[in-house]
Amino acid sequence: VLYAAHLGKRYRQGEVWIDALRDFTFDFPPGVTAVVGPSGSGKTTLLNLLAGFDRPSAGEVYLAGRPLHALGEDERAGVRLAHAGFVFQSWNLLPTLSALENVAFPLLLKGVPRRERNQRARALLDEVGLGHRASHFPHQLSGGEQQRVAIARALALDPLVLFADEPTGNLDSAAGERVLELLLGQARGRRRVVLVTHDLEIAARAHRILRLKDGRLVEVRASP
Amino acid sequence: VLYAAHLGKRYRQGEVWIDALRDFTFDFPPGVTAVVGPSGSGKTTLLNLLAGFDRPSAGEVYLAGRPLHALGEDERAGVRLAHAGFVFQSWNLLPTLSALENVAFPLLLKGVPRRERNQRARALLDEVGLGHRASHFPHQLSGGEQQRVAIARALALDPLVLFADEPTGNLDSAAGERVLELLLGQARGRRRVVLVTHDLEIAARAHRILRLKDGRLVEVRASP
Ligand SMILES: Nc1ncnc2c1ncn2[C@@H]1O[C@H](COP(=O)(O)OP(=O)(O)OP(=O)(O)O)[C@@H](O)[C@H]1O
Ligand SMILES: Nc1ncnc2c1ncn2[C@@H]1O[C@H](COP(=O)(O)OP(=O)(O)OP(=O)(O)O)[C@@H](O)[C@H]1O
Ligand SMILES: [Mg+2]
Ligand SMILES: [Mg+2]
Repeated sequence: VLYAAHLGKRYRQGEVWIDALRDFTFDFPPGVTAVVGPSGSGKTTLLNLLAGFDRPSAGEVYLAGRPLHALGEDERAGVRLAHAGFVFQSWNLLPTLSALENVAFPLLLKGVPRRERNQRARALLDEVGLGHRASHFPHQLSGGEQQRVAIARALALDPLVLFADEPTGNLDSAAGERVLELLLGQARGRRRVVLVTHDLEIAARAHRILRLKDGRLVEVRASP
Repeated sequence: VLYAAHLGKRYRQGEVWIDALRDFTFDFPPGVTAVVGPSGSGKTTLLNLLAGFDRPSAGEVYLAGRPLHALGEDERAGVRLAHAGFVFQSWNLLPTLSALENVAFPLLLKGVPRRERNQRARALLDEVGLGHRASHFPHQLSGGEQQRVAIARALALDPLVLFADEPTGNLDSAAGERVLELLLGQARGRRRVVLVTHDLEIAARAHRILRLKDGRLVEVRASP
C-alpha cells in the first residue's frame, strides 16, 4: 500500500546542495507510524514524497501500488485524491471557502453530489468539535480551529493512507487528544496513518516510531 | 509598559455573537508571562489587542504608555514598530524576501542603514541556529526553520515588549529549548515577554502563567 525504496531528495542552492532526505527505505505496515526528528531533519520532505506532492531525486515510492516516482504531476494528484488524505503543517485551507466547503472540497473534486458531500463534511466537522462553526471562514477561526478543519478535510474521502504533518502542534491537550483518537480510529484494517510530530507522548501512541536525523532514517522502534 | 483594563473583543457572525475575549484586566510586570488555555479560548485575540493589530470592542490597552484603543491603525502600527516585536502563530514571513531580508525588515522600516541592519539580522539568525540559511527563501525552509526566522525578526528592534504566539509549536525539544532561552534572555530589565503556548512545560518556565477559558481570565499563577 505504501512503500519507499532508497528514497532521496536533494535541493540545490547556488553552490550548495542540501540533502533533505537520503536513502530512505521502509514498507509501511497497517496502523499508525509516527515520524519524529529535529527541525530540518526531513520529515515534511518525506511526507511530500510519499504523497506525491514532489518527485524524489533518487529512489522509488509506491502508493496503492502506483509508482509515484515515475508519474507526472497530474497523475500523482489523481493517485493522491483517490487514495490519500493530507494534513499540512501550515494547514493550507482555502481562504475563500467556509469550513464546511473546505472539508467538502475533496468530495466535490470526486464528483460526490452536493447533499451527500455536505452531510459528510458536516459529520466530520462534528467529529472535530466544530459543527457549530461550519459557515465560518478560515480567517474567522483560531489557529487550532483551522488545524482541526484541515484534519476533517483530510478524512473526507476516508483515505487508504492518511498523512498528518504536526496535526496537534496548535492544539491544547483536550483538542489534541480528540484528534489523536480520530487518527488512531482511522488506522483500521489496511489503512495506514503516517504521523509527523514533535510531541513524543503523541508519538508513543503510534504502533511504531521512525526517527529521522539529517535526512536519514536512524531508528525504527515498535511500540510495546 | 503593558496594561489592559476590562478588555473585550466580540465578533458578529450573521445572527451570532462570539465573545472571543471578555473583561480582561491585567498589568504585565517585567519578565515572561505565559498565556495558556484551550483552542479558541482567546489567546491570539488577546495578543492582537495588546499589540494593537486590532481594536477592542470594549476596554482599554496601554503599550509603552500609549492608549492603543484610542488610536487609528497607522498610529497603532507606529507604536508597535517602536516598542514591540511579534511572533505570529502562522509565522507570516514575507515570501519574496530571503531569511536575512525578512529579519532585517523591521530595521529597514526604522531607517537603519543597510550594513548595520544586515549585521544585526545575520547575528540574530546565528542566535536561532540559521546563520547558514540567510539567503534562503521561506519556501526553501522547513516549518520549524521558518518559525525561527520569525522569532529572529521579532527580536530585530530589541523590543520593550515581545509577543510570541506558539513560538515552539513546530520545533523539536532542542530547537524549542534554544528559542525559549532566547525569549527568557529577552526578558531583562523593564522588558516584557508575553508567551502563548500549549506546552505546559514551556509555560512553567515563565515567571507567571495566565490561564484563559472561553475568553475569560480564570487564573493567575506565579511560578515558584
Ligand atoms: N475574525 C474573527 N471572526 C469571528 N470569530 C473569530 C475571529 N477571530 C477569532 N474568532 C473566534 O474567537 C475565538 C477565540 O479565537 P482565538 O484565535 O483568540 O483563540 P486561541 O485561543 O488563539 O485558539 P488557538 O489555540 O486555537 O489558536 C474562537 O472561537 C475563534 O473562532
Ligand atoms: N524547497 C526547498 N529548497 C531547499 N531546501 C529545502 C526545501 N525544502 C526543504 N528544504 C530543506 O531541507 C531540509 C529538510 O526540510 P523538511 O521541511 O523536510 O524538515 P522537517 O523535518 O519537516 O522540519 P520541521 O520540523 O522544522 O518542520 C531543511 O534543512 C530544509 O531547510
Ligand atoms: Mg516540517
Ligand atoms: Mg491562537
